[in-house]
Amino acid sequence: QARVIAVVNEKGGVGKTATVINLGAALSKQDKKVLIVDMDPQFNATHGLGVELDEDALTTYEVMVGDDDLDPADAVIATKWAGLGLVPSHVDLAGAEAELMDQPGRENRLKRLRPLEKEYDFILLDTPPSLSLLTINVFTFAKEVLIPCQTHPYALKALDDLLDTIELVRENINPDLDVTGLVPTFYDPRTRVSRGIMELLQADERFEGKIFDTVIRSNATIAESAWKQKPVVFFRSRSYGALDYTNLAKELLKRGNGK
Amino acid sequence: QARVIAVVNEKGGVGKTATVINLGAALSKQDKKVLIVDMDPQFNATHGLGVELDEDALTTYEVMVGDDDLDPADAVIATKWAGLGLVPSHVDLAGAEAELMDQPGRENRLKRLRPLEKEYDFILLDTPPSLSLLTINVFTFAKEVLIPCQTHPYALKALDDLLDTIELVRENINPDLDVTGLVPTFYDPRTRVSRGIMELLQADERFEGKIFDTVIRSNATIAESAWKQKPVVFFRSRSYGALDYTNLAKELLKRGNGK
Ligand SMILES: Nc1ncnc2c1ncn2[C@@H]1O[C@H](COP(=O)(O)OP(=O)(O)OP(=O)(O)O)[C@@H](O)[C@H]1O
Ligand SMILES: Nc1ncnc2c1ncn2[C@@H]1O[C@H](COP(=O)(O)OP(=O)(O)OP(=O)(O)O)[C@@H](O)[C@H]1O
Ligand SMILES: [Mg+2]
Ligand SMILES: [Mg+2]
Repeated sequence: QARVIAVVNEKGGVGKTATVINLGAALSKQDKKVLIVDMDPQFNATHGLGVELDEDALTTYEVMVGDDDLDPADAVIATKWAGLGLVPSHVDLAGAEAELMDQPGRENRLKRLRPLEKEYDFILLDTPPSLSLLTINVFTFAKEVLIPCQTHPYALKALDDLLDTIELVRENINPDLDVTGLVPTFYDPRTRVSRGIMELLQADERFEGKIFDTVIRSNATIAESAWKQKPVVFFRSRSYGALDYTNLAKELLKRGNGK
Repeated sequence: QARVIAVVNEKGGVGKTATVINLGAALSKQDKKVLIVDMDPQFNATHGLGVELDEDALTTYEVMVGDDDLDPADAVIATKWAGLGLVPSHVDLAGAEAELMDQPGRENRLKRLRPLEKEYDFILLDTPPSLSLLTINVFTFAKEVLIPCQTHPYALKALDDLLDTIELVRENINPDLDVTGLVPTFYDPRTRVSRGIMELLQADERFEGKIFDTVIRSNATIAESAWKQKPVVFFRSRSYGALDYTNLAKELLKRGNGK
C-alpha cells in the first residue's frame, strides 16, 4: 500500500518540483516503486523528466475533468528510469478549476487515482504555487504532506496559510492528512539569511520533531540537471544535490508514517 | 503621466517581488515618484516593505471587488521611504476571481487606478505566479511589461505561455501593452546553467533588443534585505544587489517607452 505524499508550499520557486523529481528518483534507487503525479498546470515535473506527450496522452487534466469510467492506469506513463512512473500534466489543467466550478464533489476528483496505490511504494504529488482547487484535490487524495521550505523570508511566511489550509482539510474532508515534515531547501550556511530563517524554523513549535535533519543545499547541479531533464541522482550521482536527495530519501524511509 | 509597468512571470520564485520592491526603491532614489501595486494574494511586496495594515485599510482586494465609488487615492499608503507609495494586498484577494466569476468587465477592474497615473512617474505592479484574472487585470491596466527571468530552465519555459497571453491581451483588451524588456535574475556566471540559459535567451528572436544589459546577480543581501523588510538600496547601498538594481533603474530610464 503506497505512501501518498503531497509536496506543497504556496510560495513560488521553493523547490517543490525539484523535490518531487529528485526525491522520487532517489527512492527508486532504493528499490522503491515510485509514481509521480504532476498537478501543476505549468507541467514542470513532466518537462523536468524529459517526457514528451503524444496528442492523445491522458494527463491530470483528464483525471480531474474526464468521465468517471477513466481507468487511472491508462494515465500512467513510463519515464526513462525503471521504477519511476508519471501521471503527466498539461497546460489545460489551468482551466479545470473553472470547468468544475459548480460540480459537487469537485474536491474529490483526484481520488480516482486510488486504485494505483496498491501498485507503488510511494506516490509523490507536485503542486502549483497556490492553494486552489488543484491543491485541495491533492490534499484530499494524499495521506502525508512534505513541505519544501526555502530558507528565505517569504517562504517562511507562507507556512501560516498552508498549515491553516491543512487543518481545514483535516477537519472537513480528509482526517488522515498529516504533515510528515518540512525540508529546508536552497540552504547556504554562509549566509545570515539562511542561518537566520533556519533558526526561526527550528524554534517554531508547530514543526517540533518535523524538521528533517537532511537539508537540501543550494547547488547548481540541481538546476543543471533540470535543464538536462534528468533527476540529479541520475545526472551526476556524486554532486551535493544527489547526495542531499539520497539522504532525504533515506530519512523519509526512516520517518515512515505511523499509519 | 506615469509609466505603468507590469512585472510578470508565471514561474514561481523568479524575483518578481524582489524586482518590484528594489527597482521601485532604486527609481525613488533617482528622484522619481513611484507607486507599487501589490496584486499577489500572498502580499509579499506589502510584507517586504514592512507595512502592517490597519483593520480598515483599503487593499487591491477592495479595488477589485469594491463599489465603483471607491476613490483610488484612498487605497494608497505611505511606506517608510519618501517617494515610494504602495497599494497593499491582502489574502482576501485570492477570493476575487471566484467573486467576480460572472461579472461583465471583470478584467477591467484595476483600471479604477487610472486617476493615480498623473501623480507618479512610475507605477510598478507585482503579480502572483499564475496567469489568472488578477494578472489579466494587471495587463489591462499596464502599458509596459517587465519580465524577470531566472537563468534556470523552468523560468525559460514559462515565457512561451506568457508571450501568448500578452499577445491575446493586445489583440482583445489592451493594444497599448508592450514588452519593454526581460531582466535576467539569479545570475551566477560561475555556473553552466546560468550561462547556458543566458545564451538561449540572447539567441531568442522574440527578445531581440529587449534583454536588459543589467543582469541581477544571485546575491544573499537581496534575500537578507527582504527578511529585514527593506529595499536592498536602503538596506546596504554598496552590495551587489543594490548596485544591480540601481543600474536596472538607470537602464529603464534610458529605455524610456516610446509612447
Ligand atoms: N537546492 C537547489 N539548488 C539550486 N537550484 C535549485 C535547487 N532546488 C531547485 N532549484 C532550481 O531552482 C528553480 C526553482 O525550483 P522549482 O522549480 O523546483 O521550485 P517550485 O517550488 O517547484 O517552483 P513553482 O512554485 O514555480 O512550482 C528551478 O530552476 C530548480 O531547478
Ligand atoms: N537576485 C537574487 N539573489 C538572491 N536572492 C534573491 C534574488 N532575488 C530574489 N531573491 C530571493 O529569492 C526569493 C524569491 O524571490 P521573489 O519572492 O522575489 O520571487 P517571486 O517571483 O516574486 O516569487 P513568487 O512567484 O512566489 O511571487 C525571495 O526570498 C527573495 O528574497
Ligand atoms: Mg514547481
Ligand atoms: Mg512574488
